[in-house]
This record gives sequence, C-alpha cells and structure tokens, in this order.
Amino acid sequence: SRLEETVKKTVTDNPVVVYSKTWCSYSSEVKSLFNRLGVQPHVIELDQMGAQGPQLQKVLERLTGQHTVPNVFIETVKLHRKGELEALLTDAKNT
Amino acid sequence: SRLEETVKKTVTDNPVVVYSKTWCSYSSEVKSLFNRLGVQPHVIELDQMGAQGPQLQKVLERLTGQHTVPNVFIETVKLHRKGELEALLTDAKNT
Ligand SMILES: N[C@@H](CCC(=O)N[C@@H](CS)C(=O)NCC(=O)O)C(=O)O
Ligand SMILES: N[C@@H](CCC(=O)N[C@@H](CS)C(=O)NCC(=O)O)C(=O)O
Ligand code: FES
Repeated sequence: SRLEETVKKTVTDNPVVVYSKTWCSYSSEVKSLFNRLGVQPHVIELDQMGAQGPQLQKVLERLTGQHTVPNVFIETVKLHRKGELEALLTDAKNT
Repeated sequence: SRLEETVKKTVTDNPVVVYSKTWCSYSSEVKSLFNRLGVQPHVIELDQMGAQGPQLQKVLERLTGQHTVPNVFIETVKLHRKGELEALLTDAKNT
C-alpha cells in the first residue's frame, strides 16, 4: 500500500526515526534520550496526523509486529521499544 | 457538579486512588509500584468510561490543577504525579 511505502521510505531515508505521540511520556523520554546523545531523530507524531495517525499505527504493526509507541527505527535495525533501546545504548556505552 | 461530588467521594472513601488509562505505560508503572508495596489502589481507567472519561479528566483538572494521568490521591494528600510519588516513597523508604 502507499502508506506502507511511505513508512519504508521514511525509515530508510533517516538514520533514526521515532513514531511517537505528543502526550505520551514514554515517547517524550525516548525523544529526550536521543537529544541528550546529540542525535536529532526524525519524529512522527501519530496523534497530529488526523485520520492518518491510526492508519500509520496499523501499517507499523503490519511491518514490525508492534502496535505501541514509541516505535523506534535505527539505521534499518528496528529496536521498537524504549526498553530495548535503553539496553542497547547502555550496552554501547559500556563497550 | 455531580461528577465533582463523585470524585470527592471516591478520593475520601479510598485510601489510595489512581486515575489512569489502560494503554498508558506511566499509569501501568504507578499501578505496579503500588502492587509491589502490597497496596491495592482504587483504580479508575478513564479510557474505559466512555464519554464520562474526558469529563472526569476535566473535573480532576478543576479540582487538582492537573490534566494528566496518572493522577494519584493518597489519604487526602494529593500527590498527582508518578514523579512526586516516587520521591515520597523513596523518602519513606529511607526514614
Ligand atoms: N514496553 C513498551 C511499552 C509500549 C507501550 O505500551 N506504549 C503505549 C503508550 S505508553 C501504547 O502505545 N499504547 C497503545 C496506544 O497508545 O495506541 C516500551 O518500552 O515502549
Ligand atoms: N511528569 C508527569 C507526566 C504526566 C503526563 O504527561 N501524562 C500523560 C500520559 S503519559 C498525559 O496525561 N497526557 C495527556 C492525556 O493523556 O490526556 C508524571 O510523572 O505523571
Ligand atoms: S501514554 Fe503515558 S507513558 Fe505513554
């Protein structure tokens, strides 16, 4: 579908992509985590996309198996969750 | 208003009350925090109350100045936020 192609293009064109919701604290924490690391993620706020928001969330679920936010993509390595992201970054910090 | 009276009655009748949303991770964390402490909070899931949910959230804002979840009440001492709650409990643990 066209929306699926848009998502695939977004996550390959941008090294870091966060699908987020503006009022979600977990999403805010992931966005500030990246900022603290000096990384500017490409952020898509699903709650600000009108009717397309829920559609995008469905496409993400189809592509990643995850229906929650924040949904994080890094350099084509999909990490999805704040929990997994923090583990990876802690790992990276210790190597 | 009648909804305001309902809220006042709820937070005085119950030692611990959490106004929450089922899909919100911050709300989940506060609920499990209480469970780990052996406390059974009285939980109101605002997203499961149909049209009354947003109305309740408005009433809570009027009564507490807070429009976010989780909104926590303990023994008539309103703590509101997960952040403040954790600080208080850390404090309590250290005394
Ligand atoms: N453990 C996951 C939690 C993800 C989660 O439950 N996200 C919630 C918001 S905090 C969600 O997307 N709920 C469904 C929705 O908002 O559509 C993580 O670390 O990201
Ligand atoms: N720092 C606050 C954050 C509260 C907050 O921003 N809550 C979000 C959900 S995680 C919220 O209620 N957003 C508006 C809404 O869902 O109506 C806390 O620790 O509780
Ligand atoms: S909606 Fe509350 S943490 Fe995501």
